[in-house]
Amino acid sequence: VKDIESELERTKKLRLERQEKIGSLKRGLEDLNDRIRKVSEAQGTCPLCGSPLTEIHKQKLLQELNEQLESVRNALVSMESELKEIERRIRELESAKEVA
Amino acid sequence: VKDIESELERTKKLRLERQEKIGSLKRGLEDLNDRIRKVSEAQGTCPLCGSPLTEIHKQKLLQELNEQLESVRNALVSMESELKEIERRIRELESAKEVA
Ligand SMILES: [Zn+2]
Repeated sequence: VKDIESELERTKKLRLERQEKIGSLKRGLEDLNDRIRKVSEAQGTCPLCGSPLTEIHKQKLLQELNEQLESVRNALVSMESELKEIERRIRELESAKEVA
Repeated sequence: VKDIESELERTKKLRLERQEKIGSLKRGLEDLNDRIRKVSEAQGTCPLCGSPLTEIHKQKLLQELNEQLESVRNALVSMESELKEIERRIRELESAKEVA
């Protein structure tokens, strides 16, 4: 029984870590979407610092931002499936504890 | 009684206009605070477009943004006191209607 307890403890800690990581990835996604909107609406100058922003520069920026968005989305998908796995394991351990 | 009704109608419309203006001023305040935070955290390059951002340019930007913040705050204060005035007038008209 002792083994089940300590594994349950460890797995719950893991769940908490994953949930925190998912929260920060979601905030990263919002920030990227906000920047993509601001850059695509920009007319000739940067809306934040006022420097000239040529069409070529603007397109390059949007491409970089969209690539970052893609990688954050992929990281989020894999974190969420890891979390599902961890929650399944926790349910397994909790029912094992009851019959032990 | 007809006069009171039509004045009440007009004043309620005015109240709605003021409430909408206050909402958009508050969104303006949030946007300015967000930009001030981003510019003050910037290290040598603009966080949005990546152009070089000298310390002198950064200070100038922060000064302009803080001036804008000040004028939006003042506009908000005067809008809110106008709204209070309008609400007082609506209460007056509504009690006049009851005794008429
Ligand atoms: Zn910029």
